[in-house]
Amino acid sequence: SARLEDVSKDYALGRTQVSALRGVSLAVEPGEFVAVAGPSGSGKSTLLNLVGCLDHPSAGRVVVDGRDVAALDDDALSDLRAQKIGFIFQSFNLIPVLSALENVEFPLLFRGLPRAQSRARAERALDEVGLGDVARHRPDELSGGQRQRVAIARALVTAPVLVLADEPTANLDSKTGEAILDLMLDLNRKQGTTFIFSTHDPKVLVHAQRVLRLADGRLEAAS
Amino acid sequence: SARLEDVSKDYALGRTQVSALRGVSLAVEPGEFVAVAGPSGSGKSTLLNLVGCLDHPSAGRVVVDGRDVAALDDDALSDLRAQKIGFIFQSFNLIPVLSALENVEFPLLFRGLPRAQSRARAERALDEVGLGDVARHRPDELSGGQRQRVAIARALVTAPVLVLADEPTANLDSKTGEAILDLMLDLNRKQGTTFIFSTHDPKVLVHAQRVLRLADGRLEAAS
Ligand SMILES: Nc1ncnc2c1ncn2[C@@H]1O[C@H](COP(=O)(O)OP(=O)(O)OP(=O)(O)O)[C@@H](O)[C@H]1O
Ligand SMILES: Nc1ncnc2c1ncn2[C@@H]1O[C@H](COP(=O)(O)OP(=O)(O)OP(=O)(O)O)[C@@H](O)[C@H]1O
Ligand SMILES: [Mg+2]
Ligand SMILES: [Mg+2]
Repeated sequence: SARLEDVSKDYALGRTQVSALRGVSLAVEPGEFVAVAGPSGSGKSTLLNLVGCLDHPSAGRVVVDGRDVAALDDDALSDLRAQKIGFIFQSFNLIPVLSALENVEFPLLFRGLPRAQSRARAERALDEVGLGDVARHRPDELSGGQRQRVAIARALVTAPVLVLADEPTANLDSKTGEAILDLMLDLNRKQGTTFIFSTHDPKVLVHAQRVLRLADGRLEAAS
Repeated sequence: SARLEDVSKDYALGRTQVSALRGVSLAVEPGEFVAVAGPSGSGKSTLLNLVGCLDHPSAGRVVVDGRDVAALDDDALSDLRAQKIGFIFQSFNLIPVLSALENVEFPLLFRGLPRAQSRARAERALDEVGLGDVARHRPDELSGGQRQRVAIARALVTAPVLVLADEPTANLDSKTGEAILDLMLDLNRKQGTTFIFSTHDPKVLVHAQRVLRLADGRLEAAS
């Protein structure tokens, strides 16, 4: 589960300050399928980064699985992310020198899973997102939507309890996007995986149990 | 205008070959507003890269403004791109150390326009895509949709005769995406700017005069 309590995030920019999130409070229960919608620049990626412990709030508390993440040191944070959280980045963040397969294997090897098993699981994860044929390609040898799907496979391969998906279907045609969505709905129903999406895609929004709307760094009252 | 005559594109991958485009023929007249649609991995970006002279075909001819681009040397190609073509990349390709404003100014300075005029035109271009407030931010200080709009402003600021737009609304919410589309339709109607889009976005497709469909590297017969 994940909770934000009156969270604000400011970025320093030269001598000015950008207020990206302002007094945001929300609670996501285990097993939920929640979407965060809002205009470009409204703070969606910032919100996901805070829930995923990739960044610290400027004010307020971030509580993941009952623990205030401000109380955790860097090693504990790194563990929490590796063990529990799967993050699908808006700009993918793939490792350029590794193949798609090696990119997806990486988090499993990082957790100490033996090579043979990591490879088998990574191959299966790539098949599930339709990339079985291009497993040996490096990111610069893949299309935009293929890179997006490698990022998705990598986030899901560790079977995390919480998946933070930053616009996971932005670069996908509707048929491929639907298939990815079905995969995620399936994980949510069968494994109880919690999903928090940031998305503009109406197809994702219709499947969300709850849609939180951000505008200018603030959450609008639930409708 | 732009023409592809029986164009194929293969990529070498280790000892195998990936056939990204196969025998594609198409002609786009000046002033057209054409969309290329198709599943992820079907060859859209590859097609746009060939029309934009960023890459060479493996077979067939690419003819831009009546000239076979295979006959042009690197300088002539670079000139053609700088003078006539605006390219909006699927992954933006912004210069990380420059601000949004400097990124948009760059093609104008490259053409020899004096600093004061380049700056004024770049500021106006950023205003037109709603980024007036964030002109001083660098790409890593911008949201995904803001980066996409910097890439759009940069492509349009030189008033090119041909704009190649690779999924220009993928990272934009529907309202921002509509505004960008209106901007482009306006340029098309008033300046006669030719647009070739690759897109999955139904909102872009409905505005296209013609939709070319790619599947597995081949163009389907026009409907
Ligand atoms: N490192 C940074 N420094 C300064 N400002 C930043 C930084 N990162 C983000 N911002 C600003 O914070 C605001 C929120 O950004 P964020 O990436 O969360 O938006 P978003 O809702 O994800 O947008 P999009 O839909 O375009 O991806 C934006 O106005 C952006 O310019
Ligand atoms: N440098 C490369 N080396 C090998 N294969 C490549 C390379 N670049 C692209 N490909 C392959 O060529 C095919 C077409 O890629 P392209 O980027 O044109 O697709 P696309 O239609 O733009 O897809 P998307 O909608 O996902 O952006 C894909 O199968 C891709 O894996
Ligand atoms: Mg974002
Ligand atoms: Mg593409």
